[in-house]
Amino acid sequence: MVNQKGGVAKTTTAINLGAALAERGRNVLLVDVDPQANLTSGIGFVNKKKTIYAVMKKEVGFAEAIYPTGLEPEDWKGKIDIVPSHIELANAELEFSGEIGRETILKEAFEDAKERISGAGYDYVILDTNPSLGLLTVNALSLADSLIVPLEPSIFALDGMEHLTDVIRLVKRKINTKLRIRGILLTRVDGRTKIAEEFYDELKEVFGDKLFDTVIHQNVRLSEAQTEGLPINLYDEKASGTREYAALSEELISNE
Amino acid sequence: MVNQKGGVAKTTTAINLGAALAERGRNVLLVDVDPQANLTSGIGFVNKKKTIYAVMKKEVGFAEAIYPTGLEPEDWKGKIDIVPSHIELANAELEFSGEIGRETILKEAFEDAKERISGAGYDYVILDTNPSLGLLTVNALSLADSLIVPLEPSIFALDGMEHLTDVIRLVKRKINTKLRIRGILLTRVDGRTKIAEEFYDELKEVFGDKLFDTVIHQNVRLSEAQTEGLPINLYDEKASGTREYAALSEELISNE
Ligand SMILES: Nc1ncnc2c1ncn2[C@@H]1O[C@H](COP(=O)(O)OP(=O)(O)OP(=O)(O)O)[C@@H](O)[C@H]1O
Ligand SMILES: Nc1ncnc2c1ncn2[C@@H]1O[C@H](COP(=O)(O)OP(=O)(O)OP(=O)(O)O)[C@@H](O)[C@H]1O
Ligand SMILES: [Mg+2]
Ligand SMILES: [Mg+2]
Repeated sequence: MVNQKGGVAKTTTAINLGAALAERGRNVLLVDVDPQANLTSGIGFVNKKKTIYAVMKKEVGFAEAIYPTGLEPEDWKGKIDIVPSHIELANAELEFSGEIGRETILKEAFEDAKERISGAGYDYVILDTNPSLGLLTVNALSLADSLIVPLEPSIFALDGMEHLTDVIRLVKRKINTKLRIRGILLTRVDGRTKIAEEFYDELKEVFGDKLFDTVIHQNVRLSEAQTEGLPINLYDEKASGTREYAALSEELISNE
Repeated sequence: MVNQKGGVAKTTTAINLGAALAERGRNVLLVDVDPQANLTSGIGFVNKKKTIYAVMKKEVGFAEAIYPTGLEPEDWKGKIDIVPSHIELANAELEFSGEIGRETILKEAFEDAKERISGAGYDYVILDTNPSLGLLTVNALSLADSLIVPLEPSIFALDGMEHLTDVIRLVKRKINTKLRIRGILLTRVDGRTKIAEEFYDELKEVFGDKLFDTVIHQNVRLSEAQTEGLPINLYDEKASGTREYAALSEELISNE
């Protein structure tokens, strides 16, 4: 999940798309690469023994920082594990900026643990990033195969897309040739307004089929679920957020 | 405006509080310290000759990067000027991190130009920051007399308050003894839900009279106004956003 614009639902999408995929039998690993650690707290995770910070400092291997979330009910065939984050990661920008290969610290840690990670049989690894295109997000882009850009109907979010696509192109050319945009997801849409429709049409023109068919509407149940540390499909299965993130997961599954 | 949590309406508050103060005869200087430059584009400013980046690089003095916005109608007695930003500021973290006194670059530039700036007779200088507590935000905190923390009713925004108050206390102790929290502003409140009321009560308990009486409700006209590059009081004087930001400006004026 990448977008340097703040508050566009990167974390909300990581949690709820992950949970919808797990409900459909996929094994999901969530990786929190944001010092704010909202993904970690958003799924109610509390024992922070080893975090992504320890992985990047090479104090532990990537696989050793993987924890089960224990969220999955019996009848889900898929699981959700997490690599948690912690505020100590906040100084990563300065701490790692002088290191050789600073952009691929995370990728190398992942590669080193590849045997153990693939043994766990994950179908999806979802990385959440902070609202910046700094070193942490570049590390996530270097590791990822593809990226999802959550975007709310706002001129500020649209303004940032040019810079975001520049950085993606740069990472793709210099570090990670397989990186591609999997899709752009319109989020926090207030159904009662015309600005959202205009936005969808404009995005469709600019991004074509890169724009997901699924649109996530403003739904306060999504925020309430986070207060309880639960994904929406475990908090309120009748919420519009549950249906919409389910639809998004189906879009991904249909292209597997 | 400070809050490392993204999308809590830092920029929206800077623009609309500034415009409400100008409508009431106050002279306002907006300073955009965010590389995303949403404050700059949100008031429709386009000629970016000299920006905050040139000021921090000491290529120009602070006063030389001040431009009139030309937004004020005839009948407003106050004016709104701006120091614009530009994406080139995005590398400031790495570019200035090795400099001695890196936390007070902005403050020194402001102090050097103090004669010229006070000649312009500003009643309020409003700094907008990026969703981070890195070097740029610390520069803004070193310069400011007081700060406003916009906060939306969300567990993620609340989680971040502890780290934010830690950093504020640190800046106050080590760099800027006069820094104080002017107030916490609840924003993007969806009037139809109970989560917002619970939030207001909880914030009142924790922050007491630091919590502004004014609450800003979710109002799509605020986003629409930004698409037009206008503050809400020039875009739609009947919008709830216009009334609420007017009320906020009155709270500040009553404590002058
Ligand atoms: N569809 C939605 N309806 C209502 N609220 C939403 C929706 N999506 C996200 N939110 C709320 O909006 C806020 C921002 O979402 P979130 O924190 O997921 O964004 P983010 O992009 O991860 O933010 P940051 O840039 O700070 O990392 C949160 O309070 C969240 O609960
Ligand atoms: N009261 C409101 N009602 C509806 N939309 C709002 C309101 N306040 C802000 N917004 C919208 O929410 C989005 C986030 O607001 P804004 O960009 O001002 O937040 P920010 O804290 O400055 O974000 P960032 O962390 O990226 O700098 C924008 O699209 C804005 O138009
Ligand atoms: Mg987030
Ligand atoms: Mg902003």
